[in-house]
Amino acid sequence: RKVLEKNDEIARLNRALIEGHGLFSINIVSSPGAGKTSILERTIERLRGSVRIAVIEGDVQTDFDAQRVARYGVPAIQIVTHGGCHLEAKLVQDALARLDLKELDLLVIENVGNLVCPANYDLGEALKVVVLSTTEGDDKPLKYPVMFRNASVLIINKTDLLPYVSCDLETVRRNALQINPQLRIFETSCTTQTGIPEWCRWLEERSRRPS
Amino acid sequence: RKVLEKNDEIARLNRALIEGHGLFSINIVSSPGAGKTSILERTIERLRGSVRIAVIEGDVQTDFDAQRVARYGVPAIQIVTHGGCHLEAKLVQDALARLDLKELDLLVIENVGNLVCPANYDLGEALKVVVLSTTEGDDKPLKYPVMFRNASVLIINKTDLLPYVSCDLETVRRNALQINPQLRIFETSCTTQTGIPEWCRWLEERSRRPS
Ligand SMILES: Nc1nc2c(ncn2[C@@H]2O[C@H](COP(=O)(O)OP(=O)(O)OP(=O)(O)O)[C@@H](O)[C@H]2O)c(=O)[nH]1
Ligand SMILES: Nc1nc2c(ncn2[C@@H]2O[C@H](COP(=O)(O)OP(=O)(O)OP(=O)(O)O)[C@@H](O)[C@H]2O)c(=O)[nH]1
Ligand SMILES: [Mg+2]
Ligand SMILES: [Mg+2]
Ligand SMILES: [Zn+2]
Ligand SMILES: [Zn+2]
Repeated sequence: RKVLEKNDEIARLNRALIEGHGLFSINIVSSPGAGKTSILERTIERLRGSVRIAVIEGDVQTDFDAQRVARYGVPAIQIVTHGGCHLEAKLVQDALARLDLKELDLLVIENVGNLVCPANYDLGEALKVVVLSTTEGDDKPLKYPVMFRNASVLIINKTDLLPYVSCDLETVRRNALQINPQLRIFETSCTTQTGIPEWCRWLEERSRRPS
Repeated sequence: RKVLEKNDEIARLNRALIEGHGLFSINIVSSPGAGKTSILERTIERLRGSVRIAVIEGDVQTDFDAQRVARYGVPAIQIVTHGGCHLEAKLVQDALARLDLKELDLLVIENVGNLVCPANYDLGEALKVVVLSTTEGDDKPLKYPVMFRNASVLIINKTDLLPYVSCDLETVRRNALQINPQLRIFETSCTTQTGIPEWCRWLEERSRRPS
């Protein structure tokens, strides 16, 4: 398909630019409202003293998420797709031109809330992080498999809600590892901060610039 | 766009077939895991004695949802899109051919979990019902507006979780009505059954076949 070929070409340019500056980069994906921005807020709070972070936000409409992130003092660029259900490499390329990559250690791209289409569009990131909230149900890795197969990390978020939903953590893990045995799994809550330190340590280790 | 024109042509045929048999039909849409199938289960439990219901399920992979619904003794056809992020009229046309419409009062189509793309594809249904769970956040009507604009009904589900999430029902209603002032709004919980009777009554009133 011509569209994906063109997208992948630009993604390769993005990756060369990002990695050329020694940056680590992640593309965070999930259903709408799984907690991508909340996890970002917790992460920036904890890492902003040791890691220089910039965020590229992707949304169908509004700049609410960039506003939330900008409150923490990090550069945040909002891409509004005006109906597009996923980010594409060209949109990220334009956003990268507005950042000073020499001054950064970590680039986070938060994608449009959609558990299907973003799985197929490389943006030039080092890896994809898929967020699944406990409230969505434990069958999602089997029902929406491509996203879990193409991700390197799974964050199971909203573990504070486990007592009130019919989601079994072991089932989520088993289903996710059945689709992708290489997945590195974190369990977090943005309300209680459970699991956030482990996730931040993993991210910080990879964000170290070569000294 | 040629794709949408062709889709709308088939949707018109579907609608003529469905309405020609005196059936009411709804297309239920939401993010993954908002509770579409759970609401269907509660609805069928309550209406199966008075309304003859059939369900067409759409998913990227698996037939789990059709299996859940079939347990209640209603005809359930599973469409697997193998990666497609939304149902299209052609897939529904094929499914309709497998149902005996003369024996039905209500047709429910459960779409693929996606708050973006299904908003643009007419399947031939009478109207769209969008489900939003309290756990997704109260900003979603503004962030994913097209789905709320193209729907006639909004069901705010999982109200039993309100004490544990930062979602304000008044804000959800205000944001949704800002996008679409005509929306008919229900508030439900599939755990406590709150709001399910009101929703079922609304559905039953419209499902009455002309005697
Ligand atoms: N109880 C609980 N609520 C959470 C948690 N994380 C996020 N939330 C809530 O979930 C809702 C959605 O969170 P967001 O961070 O906006 O989710 P998102 O994935 O960025 O949403 P989009 O960008 O719109 O797709 C908000 O009401 C948050 O307060 C958590 O760990 N526990
Ligand atoms: N606490 C609570 N949990 C609910 C409610 N409704 C559904 N759930 C849970 O939410 C999860 C997802 O429900 P489903 O009915 O599978 O959602 P869905 O929208 O059909 O999901 P997909 O078809 O995969 O997009 C399951 O774990 C349900 O048990 C509710 O009102 N309250
Ligand atoms: Mg967000
Ligand atoms: Mg379902
Ligand atoms: Zn898409
Ligand atoms: Zn799509």
